[in-house]
Amino acid sequence: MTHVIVLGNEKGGSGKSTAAMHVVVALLKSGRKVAAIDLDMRQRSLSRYVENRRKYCESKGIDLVFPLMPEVRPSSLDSREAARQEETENFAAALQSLAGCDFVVIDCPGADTHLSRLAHAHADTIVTPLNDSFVDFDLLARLDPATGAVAGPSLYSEMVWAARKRRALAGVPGGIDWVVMRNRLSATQARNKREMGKKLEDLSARIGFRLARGFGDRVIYRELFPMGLTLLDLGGPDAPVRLSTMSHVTARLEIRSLVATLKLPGRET
Amino acid sequence: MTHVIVLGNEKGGSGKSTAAMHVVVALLKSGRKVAAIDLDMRQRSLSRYVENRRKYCESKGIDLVFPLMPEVRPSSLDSREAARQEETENFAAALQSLAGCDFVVIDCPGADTHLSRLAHAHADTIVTPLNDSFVDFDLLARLDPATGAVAGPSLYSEMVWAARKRRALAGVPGGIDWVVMRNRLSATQARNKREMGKKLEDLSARIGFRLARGFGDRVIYRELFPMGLTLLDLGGPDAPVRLSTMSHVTARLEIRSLVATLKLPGRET
Ligand SMILES: Nc1ncnc2c1ncn2[C@@H]1O[C@H](COP(=O)(O)OP(=O)(O)OP(=O)(O)O)[C@@H](O)[C@H]1O
Ligand SMILES: Nc1ncnc2c1ncn2[C@@H]1O[C@H](COP(=O)(O)OP(=O)(O)OP(=O)(O)O)[C@@H](O)[C@H]1O
Ligand SMILES: [Mg+2]
Ligand SMILES: [Mg+2]
Repeated sequence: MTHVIVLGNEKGGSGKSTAAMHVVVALLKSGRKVAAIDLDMRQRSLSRYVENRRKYCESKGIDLVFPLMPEVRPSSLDSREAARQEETENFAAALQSLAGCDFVVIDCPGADTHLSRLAHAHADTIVTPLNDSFVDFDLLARLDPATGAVAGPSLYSEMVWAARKRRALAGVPGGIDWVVMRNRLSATQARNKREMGKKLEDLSARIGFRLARGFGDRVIYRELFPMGLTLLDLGGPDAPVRLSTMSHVTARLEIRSLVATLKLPGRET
Repeated sequence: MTHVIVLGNEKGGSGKSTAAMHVVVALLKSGRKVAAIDLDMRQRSLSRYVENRRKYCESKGIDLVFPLMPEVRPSSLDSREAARQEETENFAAALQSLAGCDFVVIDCPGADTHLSRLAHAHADTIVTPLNDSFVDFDLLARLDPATGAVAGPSLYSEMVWAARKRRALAGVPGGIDWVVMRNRLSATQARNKREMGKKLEDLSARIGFRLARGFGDRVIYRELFPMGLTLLDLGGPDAPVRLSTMSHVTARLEIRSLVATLKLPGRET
């Protein structure tokens, strides 16, 4: 039974591709069969990350874990209606080819596209990374400018609710587990962190998501992108970056804690 | 002679809307006639920022500077060809209505849209904010995974070059001044900052942009979004946030330095 994990957040730069790569590698290292689908076919950050990983392995003559990565092409037909049909078929075909996998991790673009909506509708788990910022928060819910009170759900919450409704109407059993993970948390900025924390706790009950502790803003989550590596690949004698800082240790705990929070099926991940 | 400033970067979350709001308020406060166009008609971060500002002013009974803000609607026609035509007309009409302004600041979405390309082609200045991250860098240029050397321009550089070419072919005098500004610079992460700095200096000569020092990662750049305020609006006795930290002082210098770097026309801005 393939479990679909979607990294979704219409807000750009919230950390979807970064979280996707680290979840993929964490699950692969726990011995699971993992596939990844990059739906951001223009920027292709996740595909580029894995491409860099391939080239690095080739040039160093080493072996690393890799996900299966089928392509889902966006349609270039002129009629948007016809394009949506073609993309629905491409997406379904890709998912079917992955029926033997334990997990399929789908990275969505920071935009409202038809493929992104399809992914959300097929998700068993949606992971939504979020900068600790009211600019990012604005895509989950509106705040009253005078009182700061939560004034109602916003665009991206509505997208997740539409996916939940679609799944229910299609008669698929079980709801979508929606996990919001705070990302790029600052070591300082205490008041803003507290404010965001309060608003997110308030919102989680109202619009139905679980709140994951998330990741700090750590250079180790991004400095290895050009080599296609993650923190989880380091530790060997010829690692390009010395795993010696508090930040690295804490980052490992953050990744493990995120996977545990996702309560994924199968043996303890 | 209206000077068009475009905030462009296809990479999501690089800081376009944040930079747009602060440039708009800085220019308004220097006494210029400023208009703003939000081309991210789905997320509307800049429009929301100004909406919050309006509501805040109304609820507190105060006066703040505001840009003119005409709407440019994306087309909902089914044929992409026809949609592009409609958007080209809407965009041209909006720009014409702003002929009396000193500056038009255009905030682009973190995606490759027809409206975004139109804005780039009409720009006198393009400001490209960039996270200090090789994941963001990847949209400007590719790096060789084995050697780290710059391997060639990437998607967003190609978009700016296409805009420059289009402007030249249209016979518009003067080139586009392209300024890349580092954003969300960390107070720590010294090695990564140095690496990014070197690669950007190298690239600036190759692909023709000027490098602005940019903004640090400071909570003051985002915590005022719900009230529609910026650091530049604070300082009065009833300011909601006390302007007392080193970070605030440095942020003011960063904003002033950015505007100076843009070398905009007219009296000293
Ligand atoms: N925890 C983190 N620590 C440090 N940097 C991070 C972290 N998470 C993300 N980043 C950086 O923030 C930027 C945005 O992250 P990322 O590209 O993963 O977001 P995204 O949601 O996939 O963006 P898009 O909407 O463009 O697809 C990148 O430069 C990335 O390297
Ligand atoms: N200098 C800064 N200091 C602190 N936070 C910042 C800074 N610049 C941007 N941010 C935050 O980073 C996130 C992304 O910024 P912003 O929304 O301005 O980027 P964008 O390029 O407009 O994104 P999109 O592609 O989604 O339109 C927001 O949460 C914003 O508050
Ligand atoms: Mg991404
Ligand atoms: Mg924006």
